[in-house]
Amino acid sequence: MIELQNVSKVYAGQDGEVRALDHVNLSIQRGEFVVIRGPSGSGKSTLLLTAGGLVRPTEGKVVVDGKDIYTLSSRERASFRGGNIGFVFQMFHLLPYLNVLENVLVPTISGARKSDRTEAAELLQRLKMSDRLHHRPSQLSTGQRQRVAIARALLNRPRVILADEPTGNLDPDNAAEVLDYLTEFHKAGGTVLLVTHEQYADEYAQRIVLLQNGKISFLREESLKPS
Amino acid sequence: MIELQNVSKVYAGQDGEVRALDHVNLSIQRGEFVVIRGPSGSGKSTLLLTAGGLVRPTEGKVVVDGKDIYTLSSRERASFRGGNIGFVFQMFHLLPYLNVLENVLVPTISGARKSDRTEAAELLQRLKMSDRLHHRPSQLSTGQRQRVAIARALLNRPRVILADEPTGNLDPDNAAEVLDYLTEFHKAGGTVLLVTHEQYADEYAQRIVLLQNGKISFLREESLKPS
Ligand SMILES: Nc1ncnc2c1ncn2[C@@H]1O[C@H](COP(=O)(O)OP(=O)(O)OP(=O)(O)O)[C@@H](O)[C@H]1O
Ligand SMILES: Nc1ncnc2c1ncn2[C@@H]1O[C@H](COP(=O)(O)OP(=O)(O)OP(=O)(O)O)[C@@H](O)[C@H]1O
Ligand SMILES: [Mg+2]
Ligand SMILES: [Mg+2]
Repeated sequence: MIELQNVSKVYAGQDGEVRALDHVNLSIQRGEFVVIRGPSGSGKSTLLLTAGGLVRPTEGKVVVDGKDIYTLSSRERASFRGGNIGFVFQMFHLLPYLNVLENVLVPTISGARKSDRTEAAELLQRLKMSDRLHHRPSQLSTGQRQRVAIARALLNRPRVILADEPTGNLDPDNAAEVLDYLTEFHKAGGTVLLVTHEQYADEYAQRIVLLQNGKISFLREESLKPS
Repeated sequence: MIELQNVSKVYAGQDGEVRALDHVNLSIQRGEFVVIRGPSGSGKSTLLLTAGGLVRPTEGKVVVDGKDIYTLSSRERASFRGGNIGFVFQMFHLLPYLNVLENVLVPTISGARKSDRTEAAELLQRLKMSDRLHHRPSQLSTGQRQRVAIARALLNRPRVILADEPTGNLDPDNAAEVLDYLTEFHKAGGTVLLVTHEQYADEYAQRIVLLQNGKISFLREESLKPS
């Protein structure tokens, strides 16, 4: 489904180049649940952003369903992302001028269905955000912003969820609720790439990828379990 | 040292008022290590911001060393904070136009000592940031930004550290390093108020405060252990 072929990403740093990804080869199958772990600064966010069509690799290809996504125009890539990928960003990236409900409905802007508003309200209810629907992001706690970012990624029933540390600011109960969501999404056939420092997803994941200084290795590699 | 007397904080929400703190009475002794826990949205950040002189309570007083800090002018309060409190914000709040080293040195702007730069470099080395000293925050990973925010709070040897979820974006090794820091600071006589969802500080803390819907209770309350 998503294949990183010999992907490297080099940033221009102030003290010389930073090689955030170093010749990464990783093939995520459709319907797989993969956990990505590694020390702070090891390249996890860069891996997710590259795999999701948001950050162009310096070298190598990202091929999704046979399509080399960085040969697309940025408009084509945006519509490809909108139709396929739900992204939970590590720093949320909510739109400050929209309220909670509007932020969750952003992915539907290009084609809203009648049922979207009710679905958004249901997602937010499950994430215990029903009494904050009209708040702006600045009127929310950090963990509440994180939950809005998660609801936004899930709304459009994407085929793939790329989640970057989605529970870093959540207490154990809220974190468990988020993981339940991701496992349900996966059981319904979705593909999940989850970056997390927590151990809670390990027993469920089919593969655990370790990133260290931009290089990957496999902490666990199993053929796809029938889920 | 820091005493919250009948403190309430009410925000104007979109769907009515939000009582983030509800008649909180909490007295933190000098040299104490207190952990604050509670569900997302329960009022932890508001408690820290109120105790630290940054958010004025709607009702009640915050008395530090006998001084009612919200009767001070905002300039007096700022210099009081600068001389006494090291703040680790949940969203870091680094200055985007300064590099890592400059951000850590911000607390010393009002009176830099010769030794500050070397101390800043030592703190950053211990937090494994030596090879990013000249990067801007936008050129860092999220956990790296968090570590810069921690170094900045520690630099001026404040008397009190107020840390809001300082390890949410860190892997276990980096998180352990931060906790080591806080315990060393405490052993040297510092006062620590640590908001965290993690359990790692529990055995060390002298008191564990639980916040639920703005109300506090004590999960553990001990007289000050000789540390
Ligand atoms: N500016 C604001 N306007 C309205 N409501 C607010 C504002 N800031 C915070 N709140 C509300 O006050 C409550 C407490 O917020 P606070 O940030 O203190 O929670 P928290 O315990 O730190 O949460 P988290 O663990 O998610 O960081 C939340 O329910 C939040 O929605
Ligand atoms: N714009 C940039 N310019 C220069 N270096 C960068 C830039 N963005 C990231 N980096 C560097 O690339 C490396 C990988 O960053 P990345 O954000 O992918 O790490 P991460 O594994 O997600 O870390 P964390 O767990 O702290 O979120 C880091 O060392 C960081 O300093
Ligand atoms: Mg990251
Ligand atoms: Mg908070």
